[in-house]
Amino acid sequence: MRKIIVLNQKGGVGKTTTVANLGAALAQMDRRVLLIDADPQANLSLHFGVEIPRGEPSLYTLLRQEDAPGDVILPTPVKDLSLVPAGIDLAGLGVELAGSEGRHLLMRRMLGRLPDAYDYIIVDSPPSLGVLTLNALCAMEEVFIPLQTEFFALQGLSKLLGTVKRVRRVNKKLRITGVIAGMHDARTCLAKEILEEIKNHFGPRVFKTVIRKNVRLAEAPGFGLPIMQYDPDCHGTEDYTALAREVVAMEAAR
Amino acid sequence: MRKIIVLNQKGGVGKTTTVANLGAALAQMDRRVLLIDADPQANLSLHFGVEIPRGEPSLYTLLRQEDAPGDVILPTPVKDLSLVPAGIDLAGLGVELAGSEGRHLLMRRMLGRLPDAYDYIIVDSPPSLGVLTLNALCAMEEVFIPLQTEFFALQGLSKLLGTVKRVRRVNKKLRITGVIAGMHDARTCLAKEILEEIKNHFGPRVFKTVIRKNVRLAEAPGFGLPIMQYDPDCHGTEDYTALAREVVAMEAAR
Ligand SMILES: Nc1ncnc2c1ncn2[C@@H]1O[C@H](COP(=O)(O)OP(=O)(O)OP(=O)(O)O)[C@@H](O)[C@H]1O
Ligand SMILES: Nc1ncnc2c1ncn2[C@@H]1O[C@H](COP(=O)(O)OP(=O)(O)OP(=O)(O)O)[C@@H](O)[C@H]1O
Ligand SMILES: [Mg+2]
Ligand SMILES: [Mg+2]
Repeated sequence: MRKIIVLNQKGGVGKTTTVANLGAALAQMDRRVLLIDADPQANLSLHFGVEIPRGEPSLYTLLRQEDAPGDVILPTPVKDLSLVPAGIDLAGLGVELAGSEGRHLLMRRMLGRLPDAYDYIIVDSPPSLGVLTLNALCAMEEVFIPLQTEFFALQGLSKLLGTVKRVRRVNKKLRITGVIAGMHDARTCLAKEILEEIKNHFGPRVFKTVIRKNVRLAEAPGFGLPIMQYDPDCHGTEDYTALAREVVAMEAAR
Repeated sequence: MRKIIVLNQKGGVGKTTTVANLGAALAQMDRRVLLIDADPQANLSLHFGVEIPRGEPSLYTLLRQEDAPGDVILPTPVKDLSLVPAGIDLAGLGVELAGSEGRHLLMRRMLGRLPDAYDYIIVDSPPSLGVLTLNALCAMEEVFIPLQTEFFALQGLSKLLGTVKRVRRVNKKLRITGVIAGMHDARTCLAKEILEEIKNHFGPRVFKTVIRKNVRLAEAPGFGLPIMQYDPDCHGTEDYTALAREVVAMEAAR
């Protein structure tokens, strides 16, 4: 089972869009995929048309062992793609946990209670390196870093890499698998320049697939669908399908 | 003196771009403007080419009273526009303050120590509603909410409005001045639909100026300049200048 967190504390770089669509593309390649929405803003849940009221089964109640996995895990419009939705009460978890022992191990313990029914677990994280993100980093084994090909892209990276390094002290398996260049508008010089910079910076750890800017990707969440169901012939479907192929091709090497 | 926080916990909606360029446009209209970078990612500081090493004078040392305002406040390439840069140690403030009395009043007290030399103070906030944002909300009097004309735009708003309401218990002057529709691509139906929804939702509290998508706005930070100095003839300059005129026109009514 591969455990992947899609992470970048810079806001609006395509984390949620990547988790939703990469997850769906992997499920279409006969992988059994579980998506976990660890962002209190619950954009991933909304991407599949799900909004959980306070107190209802969600990642929050699952972490606190108030519900069993079977009560929380939801199906999606894609076969073999399931979702653990965020709950609004997730936002308070950071404060509730502050100072308690083992607060960063909640998600790792929760994964231990899940049925062994998945090939991939992919976590969507908030735009921060706080308690929820640390919890997810302690539970995952791979980090995918989406980068927008815009000026601020490289600025926060040293902090992100530093955080991953620190977490590896308690989670030895954690590795940065790669960087996904995204929201790329090949018509602008800025995007081309930044893409070059990203490749110089990360070398082989940049996925070959670049996710192009495509308004269909921004429209799909309004219909609660991943891109390949919303518009099977657009660039967004092509790019995320190609990315999923790259991810699957790495399975042999692991 | 007007004290404005530009806030939206959704990431990548144009908060930093708005603070940098609205601030510069107001300074060009003979207002004396102080920008405060309250985001540990320090994108606003970088927008003006500033990166502060750990321990050097910054918002962090100013809040902790380790430095005087005169040691921290920096000039920018624009006359009458000054900057309080973020420091990397700002990220740790949330944890350092957790549980201490009056932790939300640090910025309000800091503002009291500033010289009375500004017409506008504008704060750039991180994509979260955590301690730094609460600190800034307790010190400000107006909230400007940038909204991207995309699907996830309206989702987090009820939480944002709820947070502002809660803060008003300790800061009676705090008001939501308005919503700025931004990163708008008028060619797409999605953007037009969402813009309509924003106007239906907020009525008169939507600024008439819509900030159009314009790659020049994304290029300007690479040169450490606000848009009107980087490219005086582009849409970005037109839009932020028009927004500044609207903001100034409200002065009489206050
Ligand atoms: N390749 C793309 N082309 C066009 N629009 C995109 C693309 N990827 C994402 N978007 C849109 O850009 C916005 C930001 O993307 P998204 O919400 O996935 O980013 P995020 O990193 O999850 O943001 P946050 O930091 O707030 O969690 C959304 O409105 C999304 O629909
Ligand atoms: N009107 C616009 N047209 C084109 N690009 C824009 C526009 N406004 C902002 N951008 C670009 O979009 C990206 C996101 O903008 P910005 O960083 O200002 O958002 P933010 O809300 O401050 O993000 P964060 O939540 O990470 O603080 C940046 O790369 C910026 O240069
Ligand atoms: Mg997201
Ligand atoms: Mg910002």
